[in-house]
Amino acid sequence: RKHFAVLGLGRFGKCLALSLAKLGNTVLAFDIDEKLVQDISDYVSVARVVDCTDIEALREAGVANSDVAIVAMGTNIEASVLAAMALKDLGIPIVVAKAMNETHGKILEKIGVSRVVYPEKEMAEKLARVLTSTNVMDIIDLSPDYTILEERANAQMVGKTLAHLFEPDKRSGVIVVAIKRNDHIIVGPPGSEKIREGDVLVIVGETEEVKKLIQE
Amino acid sequence: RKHFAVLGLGRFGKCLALSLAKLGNTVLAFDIDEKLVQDISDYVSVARVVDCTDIEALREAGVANSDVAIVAMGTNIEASVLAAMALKDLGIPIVVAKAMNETHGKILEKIGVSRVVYPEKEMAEKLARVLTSTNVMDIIDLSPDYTILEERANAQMVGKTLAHLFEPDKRSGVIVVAIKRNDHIIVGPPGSEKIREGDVLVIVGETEEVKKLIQE
Ligand SMILES: Nc1ncnc2c1ncn2[C@@H]1O[C@H](COP(=O)(O)OP(=O)(O)OP(=O)(O)O)[C@@H](O)[C@H]1O
Ligand SMILES: Nc1ncnc2c1ncn2[C@@H]1O[C@H](COP(=O)(O)OP(=O)(O)OP(=O)(O)O)[C@@H](O)[C@H]1O
Repeated sequence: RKHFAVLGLGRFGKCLALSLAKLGNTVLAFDIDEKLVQDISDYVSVARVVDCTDIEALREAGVANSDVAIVAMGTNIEASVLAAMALKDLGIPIVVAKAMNETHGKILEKIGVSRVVYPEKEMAEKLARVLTSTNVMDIIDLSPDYTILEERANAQMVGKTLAHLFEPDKRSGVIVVAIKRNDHIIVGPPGSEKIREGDVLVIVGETEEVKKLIQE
Repeated sequence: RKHFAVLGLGRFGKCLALSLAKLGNTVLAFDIDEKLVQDISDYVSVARVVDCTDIEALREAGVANSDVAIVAMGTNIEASVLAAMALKDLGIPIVVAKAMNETHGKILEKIGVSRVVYPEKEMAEKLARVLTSTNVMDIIDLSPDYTILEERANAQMVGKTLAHLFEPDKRSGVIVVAIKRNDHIIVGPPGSEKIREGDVLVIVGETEEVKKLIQE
């Protein structure tokens, strides 16, 4: 497994440190707040009170031999940017950081952060799409190119086969990868599978094609 | 389209209100902070300064005829719970709310919130899995039953066909739904497709099967 350092133990940082530790990684967790450090100390390898904008304090705390470091300070942009800069100066190969907004994200990328995440924004955008479509249970953007959606089968679909509805030979760039039926999942259903009432179809496709499908 | 009310315009609430408006919905946006209300007023149907824990103020602001209302106040648990209660009393059919932690989430469910979201937690768990596996680019939990992952093809896979590697007839509950090749996406690749260097496979499968695959 790998060595991770998590700087900032707010909601995001704390969950991340705990999840990484649960997956068997070595995790160093830091925050300026004593109580937050104490709460997590039983679950990670090292938990210490450190001002993460101070490069000497980070070096002393053993951050330098981490494979990946994550800056999880969203609201305090100054602390986030100073901490990310310190990590790059310490030679950490991969630095990931949470950003408050696009401008904050751009600054982090300029100083060499390899991946910027926007937890609130990504969740908000996904939820907005799910709430807007009546049939769609969940839409996941896998990349700008293709999307996966879960759609409850409507009345016209019931009794028809997948081959009839999704005509794979027309290569429309959309395929049904699974059917959720009651508590059971059929992964890779054959074209001859007949749709039943209550089925939820899991569909992967090129984003434009999937958008057309939802509008029908 | 539908009528939405968004209560609380922090990072999550603001992004949600903007995304819902962009999808063509009618959006009412409320916050106790005047500046936040002003910032969003050009992009939504109605933006007002309202104390969202006050049911009379909400009624006056026209919340009652919304199809869906979202409580986007995470850190202030008291305000979140009082606002959610007020929405249920106003008879809003679907109430969604952001929660700070599991306990907060349980209280919201008890008072009748239909969907509780944890933006920081869900993002942290996903990121932890991606950072832990070297080949895996992204893992998305579609449900407790099945998962979708993007995996960079390794040296042993190059030159082999999908049918050879994923033997669909063995029905292992795992299928390759797409291949990302350079900037191109092949959705629903045939079994005869040969894997090339640099390919990224998008695989859907039963969660246990996918976990086994990652460990190989
Ligand atoms: N200089 C610093 N050194 C170490 N920790 C810090 C420093 N500045 C802030 N923190 C800590 O970082 C954590 C997260 O900070 P902040 O509140 O900016 O992020 P957030 O994005 O609002 O968090 P959340 O994940 O809860 O949404 C807090 O626990 C705070 O104590
Ligand atoms: N009683 C209230 N009525 C209306 N708005 C309120 C009330 N209490 C708090 N708010 C607003 O709700 C917004 C979000 O609140 P809070 O800071 O609790 O959430 P958060 O989860 O930290 O936000 P974020 O989405 O930024 O992570 C703030 O803009 C705040 O002004």
